[in-house]
Amino acid sequence: MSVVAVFNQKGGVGKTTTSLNLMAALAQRGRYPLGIDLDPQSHLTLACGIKSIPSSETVYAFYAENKPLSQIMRELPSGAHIIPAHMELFKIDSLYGRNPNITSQLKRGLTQELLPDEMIPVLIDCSPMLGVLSLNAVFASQRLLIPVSADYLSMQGVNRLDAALRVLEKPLGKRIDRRIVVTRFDSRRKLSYDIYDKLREHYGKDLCETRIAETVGLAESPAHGRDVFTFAPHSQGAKDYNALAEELLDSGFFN
Amino acid sequence: MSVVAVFNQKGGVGKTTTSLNLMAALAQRGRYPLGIDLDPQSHLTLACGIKSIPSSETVYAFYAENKPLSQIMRELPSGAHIIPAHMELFKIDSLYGRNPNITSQLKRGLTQELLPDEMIPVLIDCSPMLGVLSLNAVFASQRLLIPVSADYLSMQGVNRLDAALRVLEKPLGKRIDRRIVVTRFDSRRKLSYDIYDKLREHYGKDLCETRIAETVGLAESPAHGRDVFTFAPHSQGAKDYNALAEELLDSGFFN
Ligand SMILES: Nc1ncnc2c1ncn2[C@@H]1O[C@H](COP(=O)(O)OP(=O)(O)OP(=O)(O)O)[C@@H](O)[C@H]1O
Ligand SMILES: Nc1ncnc2c1ncn2[C@@H]1O[C@H](COP(=O)(O)OP(=O)(O)OP(=O)(O)O)[C@@H](O)[C@H]1O
Ligand SMILES: [Mg+2]
Ligand SMILES: [Mg+2]
Repeated sequence: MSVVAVFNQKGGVGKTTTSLNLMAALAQRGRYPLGIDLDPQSHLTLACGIKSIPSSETVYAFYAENKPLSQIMRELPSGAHIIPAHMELFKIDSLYGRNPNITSQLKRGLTQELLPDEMIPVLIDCSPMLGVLSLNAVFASQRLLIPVSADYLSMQGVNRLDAALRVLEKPLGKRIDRRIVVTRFDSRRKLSYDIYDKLREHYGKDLCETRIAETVGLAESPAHGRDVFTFAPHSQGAKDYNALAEELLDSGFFN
Repeated sequence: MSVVAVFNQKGGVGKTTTSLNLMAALAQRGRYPLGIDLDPQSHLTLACGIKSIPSSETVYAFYAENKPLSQIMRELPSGAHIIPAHMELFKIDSLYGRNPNITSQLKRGLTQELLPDEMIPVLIDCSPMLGVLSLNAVFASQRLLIPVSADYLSMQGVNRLDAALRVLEKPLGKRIDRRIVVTRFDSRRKLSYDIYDKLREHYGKDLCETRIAETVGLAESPAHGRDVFTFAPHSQGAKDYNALAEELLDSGFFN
């Protein structure tokens, strides 16, 4: 099992778009992933075509009622599985925030219930907040995928996150392997190239070569409950997420 | 004093960009506003050119040490004032989340310390999370300005927010006056027009006529610690935020 948290506390950088389309690209290659939606907004759940389900059938029940993860997992048409989210998740921070064991609850759930030896890639879509839920994701994962949209405030977010990760690595006793992927790259704007160059200077090999272009198909596919491969198979968005999946698989990011 | 919370739990929709540029547009018209940054990311603080200040000089000290708001307020070159944020704010949810009085702390601070009869417009930039800080902003304000970027997932965010506001209005005993403003509108995309039309159908008069275009000047100005009026005075971004300020002032949104 290889667990990857898709996180950046900066909002709107493409965490959900990246989780949705990487899950689909992995499924197409026979590496049927498990997606976990840990965002109270439940956008990954919605983008997978799952609408208005009770909180007892979501990851909220895992935290609030100790329901096993295997009981809330659902299969998707692509062959991937998803553990859906629910709006009620926003209560978790104030309900359990001061409970010392809460940050490793997801890690415990994953290691107890899922077969550790199976090569299932797990992708966790996080909310734009470094709270209890995102800390659960970071502690449960071996690697971090950090989408950054090609603009200044998002780049600031990554520099901040990098500093926060160094603080978290102390209790973990290891470096969290991470990759940064630039999203919403607009090849007509000098700003996009500036941002990419600055990130390459600062993060070197941790920055993916693949850049995800700003392209409308990626903004439209969630409205139809589909990933970009089934919604617009020949689009730029499909090419870019295919390239990203190849680059990450080749570098052993999902081993 | 007219307090407006700029909120949408969807990330990256232009909350900070709208707070920054509306503050500047109001200052240019002699209505010197107070901006409050309630986001641990502290992006409004950064966009106003304020870098690496200790948490004791920020709104974190108001919550953690009961420091008066008037002692953490700073003047900006535009004549506006700002109460800056700090990264440590992300602790507020788990430290004080279960304290019943916490949600009205900002309201108490504002009514005790600032002259209620002065016509100072207050704009609160919120984080993308309906937690303790954003609830503070909603309870302290008379009105809500909800930026929505012209895409499907952001539109979903507004529909969700609307449902959450109806729940909050019960204990408040009044309807929270709100305006939705479409941001990142790309006139080359059919999706932008679809989103605007759907929002108009659904929210009628609560939707601003003014749409903020997707334009690079708005993404660049924060990198220089400036608003769009001082960074690119003749740009589309400056025109659009001028029009938004006029529309909101004309409709008495800041009275
Ligand atoms: N490459 C792209 N091209 C065009 N639109 C994009 C692209 N990536 C993301 N978007 C759009 O931008 C918006 C923000 O993306 P998304 O919701 O995936 O970000 P997020 O980081 O998950 O946001 P949040 O912080 O709210 O969870 C979405 O509506 C999405 O459709
Ligand atoms: N009209 C616009 N045209 C071009 N870029 C824009 C526009 N509005 C916002 N942006 C860019 O999009 C990114 C997201 O905007 P912003 O940070 O203001 O959103 P936010 O809602 O405050 O995000 P968060 O949820 O993280 O607080 C920023 O980097 C900003 O520069
Ligand atoms: Mg998301
Ligand atoms: Mg912001």
